[in-house]
Amino acid sequence: MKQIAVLGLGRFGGSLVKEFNELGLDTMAVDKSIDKVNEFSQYATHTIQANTLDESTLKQLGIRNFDLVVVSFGEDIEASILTTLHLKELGIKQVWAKAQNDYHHKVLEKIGADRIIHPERDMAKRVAHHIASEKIIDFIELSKEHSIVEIIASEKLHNQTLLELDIRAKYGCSIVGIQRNEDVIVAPLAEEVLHKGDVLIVIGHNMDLNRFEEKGV
Amino acid sequence: MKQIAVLGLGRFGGSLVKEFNELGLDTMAVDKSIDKVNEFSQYATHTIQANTLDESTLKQLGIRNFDLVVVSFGEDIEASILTTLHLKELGIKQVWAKAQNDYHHKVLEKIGADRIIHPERDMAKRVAHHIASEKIIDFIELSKEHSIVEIIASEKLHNQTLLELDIRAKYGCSIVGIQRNEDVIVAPLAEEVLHKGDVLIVIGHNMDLNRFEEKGV
Ligand SMILES: Nc1ncnc2c1ncn2[C@@H]1O[C@H](COP(=O)(O)OP(=O)(O)OP(=O)(O)O)[C@@H](O)[C@H]1O
Ligand SMILES: Nc1ncnc2c1ncn2[C@@H]1O[C@H](COP(=O)(O)OP(=O)(O)OP(=O)(O)O)[C@@H](O)[C@H]1O
Repeated sequence: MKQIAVLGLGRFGGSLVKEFNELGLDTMAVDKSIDKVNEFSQYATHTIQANTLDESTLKQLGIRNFDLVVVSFGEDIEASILTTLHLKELGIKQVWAKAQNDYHHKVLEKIGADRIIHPERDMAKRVAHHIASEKIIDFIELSKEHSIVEIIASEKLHNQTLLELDIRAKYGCSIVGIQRNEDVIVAPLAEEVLHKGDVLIVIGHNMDLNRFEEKGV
Repeated sequence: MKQIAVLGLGRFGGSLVKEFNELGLDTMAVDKSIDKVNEFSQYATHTIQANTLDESTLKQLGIRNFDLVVVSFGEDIEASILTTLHLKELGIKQVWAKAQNDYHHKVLEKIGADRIIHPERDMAKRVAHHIASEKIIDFIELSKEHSIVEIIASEKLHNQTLLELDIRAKYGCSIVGIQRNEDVIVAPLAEEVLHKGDVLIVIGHNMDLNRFEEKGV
C-alpha cells in the first residue's frame, strides 16, 4: 500500500486527508498548529504536530519511507518552497505541492515538484463558464481544445430522439450521458428521447461545443 | 449582457475576474485592499476599493443593478455571511458564495445563498482519487453514483479494438474519448485501436468504473 503524507491541514490539505480516509488509504498528517492536529487525528493513521521547515524534523518523521508527499501551505510561500526542496533532496519520489500564484508555481517547478495544484484557479474556470452561459451547468477541461460540458436541454429538444437530432453529424460533438433527476443514463442509445430539463453530458472540441450551445440546444 | 460583480479578490475571486475577462464578460471587482484593486484593474470593467460589510456602501456601488454577485471572502466568515445577507435583502437574484467549511456552508444556505462553492474540497476529491490509483489520472463526480474517470491504458489493452474489448457489455461503462498525445478522439468508433499509454475517458456508475479499473485495464 502506498504510504502518503500530507503536510499542512488547511482547507485543501484537510480535505485530502478526509478523502484518503474514505478511500481506505493510510496517511500521515502533519501541521504546526495543535488545533489542526486535533481536528484531523480521527481521519489520519498518524497525526503529528511539527514545523516542516527544519530538515532534521522531516528526517525524524521518517518522511523518507513515504512514496508521495503533498505540501499544502498557502500563505507562507517560503515554507512551501523550502519544504518541497528538502523533500526532493531526501529522495521522495513524488512531491505534489499546492501553488498560491504563478510565481510560486514557477519556483516549485524549478526545484522539482512532481505535480503542482491550483485548487482555486481550476474551480474558477468551471464556475466562470457556468455563469457565462445560461445553459452550461459545468465545464471540465480535457485538453487545451477539448472539454466536457453539462448543458440543460431546452424546449427545442423536448420529445426528440438522439437519432432525429443527429448531433454528432451536425455539430461534431457527442452526448455521452443524460442526467435526469438523480439518475444518469450512460452512453444513451439513438432511440433515447430527450426531455426539457435533462442535463446533457457532451464531449467535443471547444469550437463544436460552442456551436452546439448556441444553435443546437 | 449579464451584469456580474465579484466581491473579494483572493485566489478564487481573482481567478474568476480573469476568466470572465477571457470570456468577454463585463465585471465589477471589489476588494477592501488597494493592492488587490490595482492588481485586477486590468481585467475588470470596474474595480473599486470598498468594504462590503456596510449596507450603504453596497447601495452606493449600485449593486442592485447586478444579476449575479459572487462573495469570495475566506478567512473572515462573518464578512461573508453579513455581505451575503445584505445582498439577498437588496434583492440580488443570484448570490453565489465561497464556503470555508461545513458550518459556513450551513449558515450561507439558511440565509439564502443561491449556490455555495468549495474550491479546495472539490479539488481534493479529484486529487485523492488520482493518488489512490496508479491508473486514474482524473476523477470527476457527476452525481452521487456516477462519475467520469481518465484512466491510462495498460499493456493489456495494447493493439486491441474497442469492438474486441467489448467494455460496455463486460463492465457497463463506456469509453467516450481517447487522449493520445495532445489530441482527443471524441466518441471513438468500434474499430478504433487502443495503444498503451492512451488516456481513456470513461463514464459510468462508480461500481462499474471500479470493476473496470481493477480488472479491465
Ligand atoms: N512550516 C510549516 N510546517 C507545518 N505546518 C505548516 C507550516 N506552514 C503552514 N503550516 C500549516 O499549513 C496549513 C495551511 O496553511 P495556510 O492556511 O497558509 O494555507 P491556505 O492556502 O490558506 O490553505 P487552504 O487554502 O488549503 O485553506 C495551516 O494549518 C498551517 O498551520
Ligand atoms: N468585508 C470585505 N470587503 C471587501 N473585501 C474583503 C472583505 N473581507 C475580505 N475581503 C477581501 O477578500 C479577499 C479574500 O479574502 P481571504 O484572503 O480572507 O480569503 P481566502 O479564502 O484566503 O481567498 P482565496 O482562497 O480565494 O485566496 C482579500 O483580498 C480581502 O481583502
